[in-house]
Amino acid sequence: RLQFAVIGLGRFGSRVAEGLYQQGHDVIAVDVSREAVEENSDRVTAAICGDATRPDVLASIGASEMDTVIVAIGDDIEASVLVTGLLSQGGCKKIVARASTDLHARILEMIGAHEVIYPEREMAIRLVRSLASPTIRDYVPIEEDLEFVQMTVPPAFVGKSLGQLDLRRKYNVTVVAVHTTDAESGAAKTVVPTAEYVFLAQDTMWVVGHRHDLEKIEALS
Amino acid sequence: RLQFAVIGLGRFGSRVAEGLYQQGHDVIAVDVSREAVEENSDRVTAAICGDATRPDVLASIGASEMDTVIVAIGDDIEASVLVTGLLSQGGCKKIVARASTDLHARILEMIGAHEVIYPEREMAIRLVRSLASPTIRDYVPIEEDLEFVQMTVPPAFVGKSLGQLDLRRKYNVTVVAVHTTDAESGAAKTVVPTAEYVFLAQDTMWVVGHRHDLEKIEALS
Ligand SMILES: Nc1ncnc2c1ncn2[C@@H]1O[C@H](COP(=O)(O)OP(=O)(O)OP(=O)(O)O)[C@@H](O)[C@H]1O
Ligand SMILES: Nc1ncnc2c1ncn2[C@@H]1O[C@H](COP(=O)(O)OP(=O)(O)OP(=O)(O)O)[C@@H](O)[C@H]1O
Repeated sequence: RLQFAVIGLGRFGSRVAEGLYQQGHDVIAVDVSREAVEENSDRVTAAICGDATRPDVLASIGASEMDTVIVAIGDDIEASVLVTGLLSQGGCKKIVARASTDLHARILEMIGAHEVIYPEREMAIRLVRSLASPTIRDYVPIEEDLEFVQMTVPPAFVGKSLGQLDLRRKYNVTVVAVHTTDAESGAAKTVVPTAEYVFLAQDTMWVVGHRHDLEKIEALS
Repeated sequence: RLQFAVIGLGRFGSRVAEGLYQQGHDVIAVDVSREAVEENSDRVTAAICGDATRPDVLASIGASEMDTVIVAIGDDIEASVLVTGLLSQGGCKKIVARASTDLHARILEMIGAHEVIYPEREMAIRLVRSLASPTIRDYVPIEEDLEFVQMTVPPAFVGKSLGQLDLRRKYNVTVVAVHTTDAESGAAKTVVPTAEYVFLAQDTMWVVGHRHDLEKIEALS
């Protein structure tokens, strides 16, 4: 049972607070808006109406003893930076702060945030990669140029088994899951494929590999 | 070279517009705010100041001929729903709309959005899963209960090779990447491991599996 504080109950903050509370942890939420506090009071351990840029408000919730404090203030960059700075000076073990712009993210790192989260940027990157390619349905960057993508199965793979295709050796990619339809019921299902799995025409596959290796498979379609 | 329109140039919309333009596609951006239009005018093909809830504004940019239209209006739910409805009536091939709440997402689907994106919710889910567990660093839900997580390597795995551990057969999970340090330079690097890879103590691994199988590995730490 961990102790969390969430500062700012906008769309992002309220979902983080509620999610942690539902996992059975203690969650103290703070927001300047009385309406936001009332809306979330039954989804957290305690919801407090107050201005987190004031050191006495942070002290009153025992922010420096928490396992993690999440600063989820988006539009008001000054408040977000000030709150992060106060938490860092107060010796907070782990500070996760949400950034709205590149500049905001750099300031948060400089002032002591241990982790910076960027909801809009992450989702924009995922969307752009899947919109700009006819075969990619979803995309998650792992590190450097290693990617995790959901893509349609090239026609050349249909009717062949994973063992026959030997994708790890030939293309240096790993198929980790296949989204297919059940032969009897026709319902959609996801399987972790073995070497004997044979691709169907409408299948999509979740594949991990480097960008230049995945592009070779995209080009087959 | 695809044709895109992006309606609404907030944090999310402006990043999607810029990302698609940088990939070499045509991007028409629309926003009611003159400031947002000026800020983005050099990052898209054309930026137009106008109210997208007016049918003549959508007609003037040829929205129904576009490959995809992205409705990136967040706070103003009525405008987002109205614009999505007008695009759907106009026969738009693909509409991707951003939702702020569960109710908003359901209305967008009912009114004709082909894909609904939820930046705050997706990122909140990822953050909650990694904060609530001592061994998980990052988490991406794939489908149903199939997950893709970055987790610390349990002490029992250190000094053993992937082939020896035989994780696919014993735990039904697939290790797709390992984040480690280079023996000579000490620099961080990510590798797609072969069966001969031997785990080091500080390694973290990206693993795909069902939630209940991954929890068995979490419990080893
Ligand atoms: N100094 C402060 N102390 C406490 N709460 C604050 C403070 N400043 C802003 N907030 C609260 O933080 C919440 C989220 O902030 P904001 O509106 O800046 O972000 P947002 O980008 O709209 O968030 P989201 O995208 O998550 O909806 C709001 O509910 C706001 O009342
Ligand atoms: N009817 C409309 N026509 C065109 N643009 C609009 C309309 N209504 C709102 N917008 C624009 O959409 C943009 C984003 O909208 P909004 O402020 O509602 O979302 P947001 O949640 O703050 O976005 P983000 O989180 O991406 O910053 C704003 O720049 C706003 O001017």
